[in-house]
Amino acid sequence: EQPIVSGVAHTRDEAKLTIAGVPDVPGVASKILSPVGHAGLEVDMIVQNTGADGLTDFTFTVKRDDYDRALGILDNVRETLGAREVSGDNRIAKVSVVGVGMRSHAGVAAKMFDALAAENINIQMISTSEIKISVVVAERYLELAVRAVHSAFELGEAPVDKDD
Amino acid sequence: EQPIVSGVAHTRDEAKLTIAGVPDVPGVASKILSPVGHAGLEVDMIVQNTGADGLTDFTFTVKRDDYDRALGILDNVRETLGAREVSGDNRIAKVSVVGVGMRSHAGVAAKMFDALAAENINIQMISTSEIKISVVVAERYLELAVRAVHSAFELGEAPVDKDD
Ligand SMILES: C[C@@H](O)[C@H](N)C(=O)O
Ligand SMILES: C[C@@H](O)[C@H](N)C(=O)O
Repeated sequence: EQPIVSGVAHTRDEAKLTIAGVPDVPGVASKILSPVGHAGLEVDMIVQNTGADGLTDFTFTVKRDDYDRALGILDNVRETLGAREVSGDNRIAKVSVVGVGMRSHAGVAAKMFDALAAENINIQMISTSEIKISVVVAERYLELAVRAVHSAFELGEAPVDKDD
Repeated sequence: EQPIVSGVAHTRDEAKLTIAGVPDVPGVASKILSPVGHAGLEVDMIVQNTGADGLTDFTFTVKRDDYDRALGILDNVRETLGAREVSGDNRIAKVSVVGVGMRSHAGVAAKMFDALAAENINIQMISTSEIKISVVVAERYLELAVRAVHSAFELGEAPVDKDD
């Protein structure tokens, strides 16, 4: 099944927040996100990778305007969980490649990652679904990243400007 | 916009592979996935979280049958990149909550995570898209996880059996 990339989407005005060194035991993910949900903050990406030594890091993205409130909530959670630290970056953007037949992500992803590497753009986070590969980059590289990925997949010049 | 969860999907027979302690610099993600793509291995999830001290961990999932080949490829990559270690688990499963209006993931995610915590099921990885929240759990907890999430969202008894 040849993956068909149909477009490139992007989201600007986002911020990421990471709570690092949380216990990797049942219940912790809910303890982190429940207060964020109760505060009515809109969350976009949620990323957690496999942990080591019983700990892991947990990251989510919010709208830039909600960054300070989210940071405050996480500081409280950090104390409750005894996590190592809370950090964040309020100048990030998300770039996504969208397409059908993406189940064989590896080839499509490698091509996307190559295009970003050629422009010396560092990939800060990666998250995928069956039809989409999303990366987080520094916001200052957003236009460069969208153009580089567009041309890698020969999608023509017009970067998709809708928020996904 | 009230998030509407329409279903629970799951994928069994998967394996996860992690290459830990890779340099967090442009080009590394492509160096990891290109050989996997060239080998024709089907990759499902790709997850990378924000790094620390110039390093990060990179995880992807493959079909269980491809686990050994993927491990072999990663061992070569580890040497080239000077990564800390390669590890894996060939007994994992993915459980996903699917729905529209998921942009406010926090509430839906917290409910999903709560349902898993109540069954003492540990969440090993998390990845989201606009319409989906996916978690990786130990395969032995798959049925328990699908049932717990189904009832948390009052979706009735019949777990979705299609692979997503
Ligand atoms: C870190 C967090 O995801 C934890 N493993 C949990 O299940 O809640
Ligand atoms: C780790 C890897 O994602 C690296 N940051 C890259 O851009 O390729």
